[in-house]
Amino acid sequence: MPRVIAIANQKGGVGKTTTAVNLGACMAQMGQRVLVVDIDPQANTTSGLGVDRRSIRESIYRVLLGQTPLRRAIIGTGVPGLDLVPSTVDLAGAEIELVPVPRREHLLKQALSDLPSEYRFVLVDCPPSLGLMTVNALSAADSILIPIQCEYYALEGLTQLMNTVRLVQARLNPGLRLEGVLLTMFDGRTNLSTQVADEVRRYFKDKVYQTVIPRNVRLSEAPSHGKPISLYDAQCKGAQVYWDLAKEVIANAEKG
Amino acid sequence: MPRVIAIANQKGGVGKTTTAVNLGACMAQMGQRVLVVDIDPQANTTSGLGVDRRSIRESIYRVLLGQTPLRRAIIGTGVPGLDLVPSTVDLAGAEIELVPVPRREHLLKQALSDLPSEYRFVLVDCPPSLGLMTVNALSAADSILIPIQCEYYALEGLTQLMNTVRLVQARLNPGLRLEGVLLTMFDGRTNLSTQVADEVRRYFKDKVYQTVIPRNVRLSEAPSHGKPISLYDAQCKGAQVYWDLAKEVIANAEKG
Ligand SMILES: Nc1ncnc2c1ncn2[C@@H]1O[C@H](COP(=O)(O)OP(=O)(O)OP(=O)(O)O)[C@@H](O)[C@H]1O
Ligand SMILES: Nc1ncnc2c1ncn2[C@@H]1O[C@H](COP(=O)(O)OP(=O)(O)OP(=O)(O)O)[C@@H](O)[C@H]1O
Ligand SMILES: [Mg+2]
Ligand SMILES: [Mg+2]
Repeated sequence: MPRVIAIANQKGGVGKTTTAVNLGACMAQMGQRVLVVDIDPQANTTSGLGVDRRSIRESIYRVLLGQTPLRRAIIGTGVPGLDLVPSTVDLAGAEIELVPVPRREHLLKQALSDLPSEYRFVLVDCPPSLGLMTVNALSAADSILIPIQCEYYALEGLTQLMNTVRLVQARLNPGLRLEGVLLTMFDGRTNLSTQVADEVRRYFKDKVYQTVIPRNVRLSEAPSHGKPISLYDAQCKGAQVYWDLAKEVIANAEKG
Repeated sequence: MPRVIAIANQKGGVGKTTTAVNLGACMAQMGQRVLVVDIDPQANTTSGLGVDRRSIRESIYRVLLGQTPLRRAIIGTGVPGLDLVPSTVDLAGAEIELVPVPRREHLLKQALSDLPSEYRFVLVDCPPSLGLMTVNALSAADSILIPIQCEYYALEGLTQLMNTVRLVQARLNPGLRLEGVLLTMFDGRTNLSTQVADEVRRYFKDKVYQTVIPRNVRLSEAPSHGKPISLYDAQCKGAQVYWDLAKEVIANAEKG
């Protein structure tokens, strides 16, 4: 059974997409079969993996509406072992369009029942909100991976996020667990980063990954080349830390 | 008549809240009467202005649902001349709750008809999405101010944002204009920032503010003290640039 991990945080710009793309690529390069599902209408994971929007025939939008099975929406990326279900802009209307649909929170879970068995991990990149797309991801997921930017506003949103997780556990997915908390854009030169990191470790204890992602300009350059960091600049600090993170995620999965 | 400016961009973490708080504070300190409306369930503008969530009696949520007039939700901030309509977490459910309400896109515009006449500017801080809250802000606004982070993914979202603006102009608010485009988190040491800034200037031409907001750690520290930058550290670069921006916005408004 594949492990479905939702990468979610309603705070914007905390590194959800950067984590989906680079963690996915590093795990695939370590020999795991990985599927990334882009459920954000911004479709940043789709372009971050170099997919041209015009070439997309089937997308997560049509899969959720039941117009096409998940298998037919899966496409390859430039990384062997890493596949993608792309997003498109029509997903932006789905939140309102799906209101009258029964069990609208379970559409992704239903779609994933069509998942080919060779995938070991599924990573779902969520939009910056706690709306229907994120709820779909949390309902379908075995666990949630929470990227947290080392900034004050990012800290504030945690209570709201954890309340949503508890609501999903109570009503939609009792099996949902916390995969881990990832500190991102850490800048060791500022007190703020250290203070936020300390606070997060106090709150989440051993659920915080040992790997901390520093602010690294190569990580923000890679998407403009449509490549994950491990292909864009494998030797840089940004690539090394996502490699380390991939090892931690795989090791935790094997512990079970 | 007050000038209502929506601060919007569906890309997360680009500086919407930082601009609402600091532009609002600087304009108020220049003698303008300013009301900031926080229509984001994250309520970052509310806490960035030092308002304790527990002290809030009326919020934008109850105003939109018509349960309280706007006037009764207006509270003071630590800055003379700057008032706030705060947000709370119950706003997160509004998107779905308001689906059956007729003219749900015009609720903010209706609420603002109760605005006391002494306000010269109203700034509306939007969430990172193109959902109902942002559409409400665009329907009520005279103009939109678009913060753009100098990063690749932020560039990608512009087409989608401008399509939404055109849709709102066609169906809900023909008078909506572009107030200006603000380059944020500019880091002169990286090629990426310069490339993105050049691209944005090519696309938006003279609509791009002369003032560019650099990456400045004091700007990200100020919210943890509940103060705008002009009170937290008035001499720093972050305060100077928001002061310059306030001058540009006021000058543009006087030109009409
Ligand atoms: N460690 C890092 N160092 C430097 N830049 C980074 C890092 N991680 C992400 N970025 C950049 O910061 C911006 C925000 O990251 P990203 O888009 O991955 O966040 P997100 O949470 O997916 O945003 P959204 O909420 O809009 O979906 C992007 O431009 C990205 O390239
Ligand atoms: N010029 C700047 N220099 C350094 N940090 C900044 C700057 N502008 C904003 N920040 C910080 O970057 C983060 C994102 O900014 P902010 O929260 O204002 O963006 P936003 O667009 O309102 O995010 P969201 O999409 O979640 O509403 C915050 O932690 C903020 O303190
Ligand atoms: Mg993203
Ligand atoms: Mg904000």
